[in-house]
Amino acid sequence: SIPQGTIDRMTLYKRCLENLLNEDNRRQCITSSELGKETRFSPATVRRDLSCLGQLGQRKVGYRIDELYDTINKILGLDKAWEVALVGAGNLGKALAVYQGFKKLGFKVVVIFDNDKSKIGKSWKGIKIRDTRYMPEVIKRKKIKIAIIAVPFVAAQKTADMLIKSGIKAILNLAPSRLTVPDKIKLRSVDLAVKLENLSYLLARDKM
Amino acid sequence: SIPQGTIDRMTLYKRCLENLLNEDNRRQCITSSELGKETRFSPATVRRDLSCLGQLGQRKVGYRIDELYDTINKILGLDKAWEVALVGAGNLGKALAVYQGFKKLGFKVVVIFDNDKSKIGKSWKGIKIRDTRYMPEVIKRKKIKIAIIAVPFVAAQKTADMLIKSGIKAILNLAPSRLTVPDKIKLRSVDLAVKLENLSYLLARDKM
Ligand SMILES: NC(=O)c1ccc[n+]([C@@H]2O[C@H](COP(=O)([O-])OP(=O)(O)OC[C@H]3O[C@@H](n4cnc5c(N)ncnc54)[C@H](O)[C@@H]3O)[C@@H](O)[C@H]2O)c1
Ligand SMILES: NC(=O)c1ccc[n+]([C@@H]2O[C@H](COP(=O)([O-])OP(=O)(O)OC[C@H]3O[C@@H](n4cnc5c(N)ncnc54)[C@H](O)[C@@H]3O)[C@@H](O)[C@H]2O)c1
Repeated sequence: SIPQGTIDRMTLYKRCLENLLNEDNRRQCITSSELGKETRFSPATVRRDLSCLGQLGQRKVGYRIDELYDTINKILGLDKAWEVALVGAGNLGKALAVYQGFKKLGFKVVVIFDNDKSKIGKSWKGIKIRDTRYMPEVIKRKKIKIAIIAVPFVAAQKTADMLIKSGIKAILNLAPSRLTVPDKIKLRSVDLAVKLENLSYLLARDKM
Repeated sequence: SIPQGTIDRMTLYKRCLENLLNEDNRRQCITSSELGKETRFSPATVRRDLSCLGQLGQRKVGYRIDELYDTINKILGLDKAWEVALVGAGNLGKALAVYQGFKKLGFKVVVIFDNDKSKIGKSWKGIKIRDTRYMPEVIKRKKIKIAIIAVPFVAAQKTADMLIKSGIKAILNLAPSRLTVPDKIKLRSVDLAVKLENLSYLLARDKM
């Protein structure tokens, strides 16, 4: 299993390689120094990360850009498209549902669940907002594996429970709650409030 | 200087203590085991974290909840209110601007900057959207220290440069770009795409 830091950097290497692949007169190879310079990591870090892929660059020549890109995509599970269920048709949910950035990576929000009668039945960019009571049925039928939680913190844990019961295997949680999920369920949480409090801590510490 | 992990957990301890302070018939003290149980960290982790505050609990009795809460608030720089500038009046910017969760913590978005003529001059919940060319003037006049970047990735670095030139000391970046800032500027970045790719990596790795 690949270390977390390496996995996070894989996304950044991939973006860099993607840009290079989109250039005219594009070069065939890149060295670890060049990839490090582009992504602002040391060549040693890049080499160590890429060795996890079994990708061994050639001395002086470096790595083949197209091969490296394909390998990273495969490792990140991006050689396939993923349908995503979103729970919470609020302000944050709306931003996430219509965001093209996820779609470009192969993550397509295909359904939104909410329990607010005034929102159920509406559509954003063709994505329907459905009643949460249809969650098990829709998730099972469409075989959706990934869900994003964007409901208020009081509803987050029961939403996670319901998603997992419906067959979801991976959750991105945006509610400021610590979720408890079975070991085999993949979970990533983002808490913007913690980040802001990091900043106020640093400013207060340095009396800024 | 306090370790990053400890600072992140401080926010979670604070939330737990806040809930206890809001209870009727509230108790006066909490032990590290109880605080650990509530926040799902080991008592040893809790004790080590709180020792960074110079807070020494009493054996058997634990820590005084009100004192611990005040001390953590002070360390996190939350004993004062912070005015926040937001750049990018898009879908994500809108969600952030009207989010009450930040306000409750003392982070108040007081101005939004954008360069889209069709958005400039509008208001969301009383917060005005202003032309980015007024950024230096407004930030200096209001002495704003914290900014949130919610512009497209191509605009993120120049937005950061402009904010810093205007007097911003701390940035929360939500654009999928690695920003370069001077050492004394506090920076936190959130990249939701990386989180989704973490999930697809884990699902692919375990063939889920
Ligand atoms: N808006 C932000 O900028 C921001 C920033 C950080 C964190 N968050 C977190 O993201 C989450 C969503 O924030 P928001 O601003 O969109 O809130 P919101 O109030 O605008 O939207 C929440 C939505 O969830 C729905 N909902 C509530 N309970 C539900 C349930 N049990 N099942 C299904 N749907 C349910 C509501 O009907 C509503 O549509 C919250 O947990 C919030 O704390 C938001
Ligand atoms: N929407 C999401 O769910 C989501 C998720 C992850 C990351 N992001 C990132 O957050 C950022 C904002 O996303 P969004 O969906 O709100 O995009 P958006 O296109 O809806 O909004 C971007 C806004 O920034 C403004 N802008 C562009 N260049 C500017 C400049 N130089 N100065 C000031 N304003 C400028 C635009 O006029 C627009 O109002 C993007 O970097 C995006 O990649 C968004």
